[in-house]
This record gives sequence, C-alpha cells and structure tokens, in this order.
Amino acid sequence: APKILAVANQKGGVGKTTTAINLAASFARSGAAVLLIDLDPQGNASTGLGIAATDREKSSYDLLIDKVNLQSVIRRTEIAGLDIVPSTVDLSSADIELISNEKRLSILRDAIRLTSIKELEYQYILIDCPPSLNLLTLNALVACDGVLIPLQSEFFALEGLSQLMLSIREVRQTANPDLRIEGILLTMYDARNNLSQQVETDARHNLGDLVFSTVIPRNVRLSEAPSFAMPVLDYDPKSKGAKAYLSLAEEIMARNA
Amino acid sequence: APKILAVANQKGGVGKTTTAINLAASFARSGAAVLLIDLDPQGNASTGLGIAATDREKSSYDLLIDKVNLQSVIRRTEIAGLDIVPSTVDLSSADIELISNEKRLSILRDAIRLTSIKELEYQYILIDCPPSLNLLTLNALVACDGVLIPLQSEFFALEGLSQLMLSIREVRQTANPDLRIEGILLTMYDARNNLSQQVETDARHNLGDLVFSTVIPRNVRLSEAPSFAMPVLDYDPKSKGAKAYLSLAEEIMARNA
Ligand SMILES: Nc1ncnc2c1ncn2[C@@H]1O[C@H](COP(=O)(O)OP(=O)(O)OP(=O)(O)O)[C@@H](O)[C@H]1O
Ligand SMILES: Nc1ncnc2c1ncn2[C@@H]1O[C@H](COP(=O)(O)OP(=O)(O)OP(=O)(O)O)[C@@H](O)[C@H]1O
Ligand SMILES: [Mg+2]
Ligand SMILES: [Mg+2]
Repeated sequence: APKILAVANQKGGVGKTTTAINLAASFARSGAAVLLIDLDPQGNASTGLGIAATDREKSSYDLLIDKVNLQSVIRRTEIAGLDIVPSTVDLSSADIELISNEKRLSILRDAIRLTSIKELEYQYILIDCPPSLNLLTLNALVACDGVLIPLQSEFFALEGLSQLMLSIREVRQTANPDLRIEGILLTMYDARNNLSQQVETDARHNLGDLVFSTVIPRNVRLSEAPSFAMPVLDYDPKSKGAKAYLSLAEEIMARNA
Repeated sequence: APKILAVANQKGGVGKTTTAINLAASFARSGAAVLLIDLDPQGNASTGLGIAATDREKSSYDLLIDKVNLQSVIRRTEIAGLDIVPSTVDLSSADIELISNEKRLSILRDAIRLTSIKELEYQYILIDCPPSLNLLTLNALVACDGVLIPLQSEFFALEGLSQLMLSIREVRQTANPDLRIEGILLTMYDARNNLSQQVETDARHNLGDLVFSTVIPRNVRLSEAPSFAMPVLDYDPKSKGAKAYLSLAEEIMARNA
C-alpha cells in the first residue's frame, strides 16, 4: 500500500509547497511511483508542476465535494513517475460546503481507500496543505500515515509548532490512530545567521529524533524553479536545494525500508 | 475618525505580521495614537508586541463571538501610543461558530463603529489578518477603509495577487463600498537577486501607483526583533528594516494628509 504523507504547518510561507514538489520529484527520481494531491486553494503545487490555472477541469475540489473517483482526477505531470491531483480556488469554500456532512473529516481518506489498492500503484502519496488547521488540513491528517512538518528557521515558526502538535494528537485520538509524525524538516536554513542556528539547537534539543538530519538551506534556485514550472531537480540539479531534497528522500526511504 | 487599515494577503509568510507590528510602531513613533487588532489565531502580532500567550484573557475572539465592547478588549503595549487587541487560538473556530449568523461578515465593523468615536481617539487602526480569505479576513475587509497588501518578492506570491484583488472587489460591491487598496508593499526585497527585481518590475508595470515607493528589504533584524518582544524600531533603530518601516509610515501619512 502507498505511504501517505501530509506536508502540513498552519504557519504560512514555511516551505510546505516547495517541500511537497521537490520531495515528490526526488522520490520519483529514485524510481518510486508518486502522487501529489494539492489540497491548497492557492494551487501553488499545481502551478509549480506546470498545470496551468486554466487547465484544471478535474481537481481536488471534485474529490472532496462531488465525491468523484480518485482515478478520475489524477493526471500526469512532465516528471516521469509523478502524477498530480491539481487544486483550484473553489476549494476555499470546502469548509462551508461540507459543514453539514457528518463524515466531513474523512472524505479524503475514504476517497483514497475506496480506490482499490491494485489500481493505486503508487509507493508515495504526498498531500500539500494550506496554511491553516482547517477542514482541508484535517482531512489530510485523517487520510495520512505520517505528517511531515516543514519548520522555517525563524522565531514565529517555532511559536505555532506546539499548536500543530496538539492538533495532530487530537486527530490521532479521535480519527486516525496510526497517525504519526514522519519528521520535522528545518527549511530556509542560513548557517551564517544566529537565528537559524538557535532554532536548530532548540528543535533538536526539544524534539530529538523527530527532526530530520537533512536540513534544507536557503537557496534562491528553490524559489526560481516554480517560475519555470519545474522542480529544482530539473531546473538546477547541482544546486544546494536539489541535493538537499534528494538527501531528504533518501533519509525517508531508509526510515521506511 | 480613525483610518482603518487591514494588512491582508492569503499567501502565507509574506510579511503581514511584520508589517502590522512595525508600521503600527512607526505611526506611534511619529506621534499618532494607534490600535493593532490581531485577527490571526496564530497570535504572532500579539507575541511580537510582548503579550504572552497565557496573558490573553480578553481577545479578538470575545469581540467577534461574544460581541463584547471593543474598549473592554483593548490593552496597552510597552510602546507608547500603541494599544492592541490580542488574539488566541480559539479564533480558529470563528468560521464555524458564526456560520448561522447572518451578519457574520460585519461583526468587526459594527464593533468598531458602535464604540463612540470620541472614545476611540486613535488616528490609525491596523488589523493583522491570517493567511486565508476566510471569515476573519473578510471581516477585516468589511471593517476597513483600506487594504495594505504585503507582496513578497517571489513567484508564488504574485500568483495569489489576482485572487486577492477579486475578493477585494467583491467586498467593495457587496458590503463595503468605500473599500480601496491603500497600497501594495514589496517585502523581503533582495536587490542582488533577479527574482526580486523581476517581481518589482512586474508589479510596478502592472499595478503602477498602487505599489508603494517604499520597499522593505530582506533584513535579519526584522526577524530577530519578535523574539525580544519588540518592534524593530526599538530592537535596532539603525537597521535597514527600521528605516524602511519609518519611511512607509511617512509615505502613508503623506498620502492621507
Ligand atoms: N529553502 C528555500 N530557499 C529559498 N527560498 C525558499 C525555500 N523554500 C521555499 N522558498 C520560497 O519561499 C516562499 C515560501 O515557500 P512555500 O510557498 O513553499 O511555503 P508554503 O508553506 O507552501 O506557503 P503557504 O503557507 O502560502 O502555503 C516561496 O516563494 C518559495 O519559493
Ligand atoms: N523584510 C524581512 N526581512 C527578513 N525577514 C522577514 C522580513 N519580513 C518578515 N520576515 C520574517 O519572515 C517570516 C514571515 O513573516 P511574517 O510572519 O510577518 O509573515 P505573515 O505574512 O504574517 O505570515 P502568516 O501568513 O503565517 O501570517 C517571519 O519569520 C518574519 O520574521
Ligand atoms: Mg504552500
Ligand atoms: Mg502573520
């Protein structure tokens, strides 16, 4: 069965989408079959993988609201081995539209599980979440096996972490007993900057092994790549950003071997 | 009457809170009486101005959900001339709690307007919004005179701008006819980086005078200041970040003179 990872953190701009795109592409580069589900109404992961905003007839909105079959909203990307379920801005009304649905927290889980596993020959399914602990992120937490938490090496980013950990525990106790933290990923790390070093020391001290040994450095090639609609692995394979995400993929694959 | 500015952008991590805190402090430094309303459940603006998470008995949650008087949730900060309405994580359930309230979009506007203007001797009221176009941000758009849009000098940030402009137009047509865009503020600008220059060129070309002439440079002192619970003006008054926000305050005051 595929390993389902939600990339989540309600703090904005911490590198969720950048991690979802480049980790998915790194898994695919190592030969795994990967599906990326874009659950953010901003649709940055879809854009970053070359799906134009006008070309998203079928999207994660249909999956959650119209309960269509997962297979019908999956499409190929330019990257071999990497498929995507794109998102549109319609998704931003999901909270309101699903308010009276008693099973509103497990719609995504059921959509993935209903599809016969034989059809879903993916080794990894990644879910890119919006910057909020809303119904969309909760659906991802209920559907997934593990949560990957990008942690920007900044003061405000640390502040939100305990709230996120509380929400994860609540979902584990009420809806998804197998939910665990896949790991905490330090992002936009700048070795010359005290704040980054301090955040890393604090995180490793308080969270120990939960923190990945791989650290993603601040690297302008990571922020340039999406404007060319490609992962950094294709945009600049020799960059520090590309190497860091490949090493993250290896670290996760080794943990799950 | 006070000038009410919402600091909003659904894209995460673009500098909303950093702008709300430091612009408010810069207005106060120039002698204005300022109120900052924290409408983000993350409570970063409250933390950045020294209100501990355990010390927020009265908050913007009470204002929206229990409809208490605005005066009762206002408190002083360490900064002369700057008061705050702090926020707590309870605010994250506002969408759901207010779903059946027909006037749910104008609760904040009514709370501000109900308070007799004589009592509210503020020249500026700033509202820090969460990274979403949800009920909290819509309340800010309905309550305010102008929207200040921080625009990170990055590709993904440009992508969300047209959606935000559409939402602003919709609020102007349905709930707040006087709503206008106070300005678009380039943030985390790095003059050595092509992407920053490109975003600036695009923004000034497409949006013209809407873009403030003041640009906020990427400056580590801005991200260090909140860990000392103070605006950058007090943490490092000679820094590029402090000078930039003072110049923004002057630019806005001159536009509104
Ligand atoms: N390691 C990095 N080095 C440099 N820039 C980065 C890095 N990671 C992400 N970025 C850039 O920082 C910005 C924020 O990253 P991203 O959009 O991935 O965060 P996010 O958490 O998905 O944001 P949101 O909360 O809006 O969904 C983007 O413009 C991205 O290109
Ligand atoms: N000009 C700047 N230079 C350097 N760092 C900055 C600058 N502006 C903001 N930051 C840092 O970048 C991070 C994101 O900024 P901030 O939290 O203000 O954005 P936001 O839009 O309020 O985020 P959210 O969407 O989560 O509310 C913070 O850690 C902040 O300290
Ligand atoms: Mg994102
Ligand atoms: Mg903020």
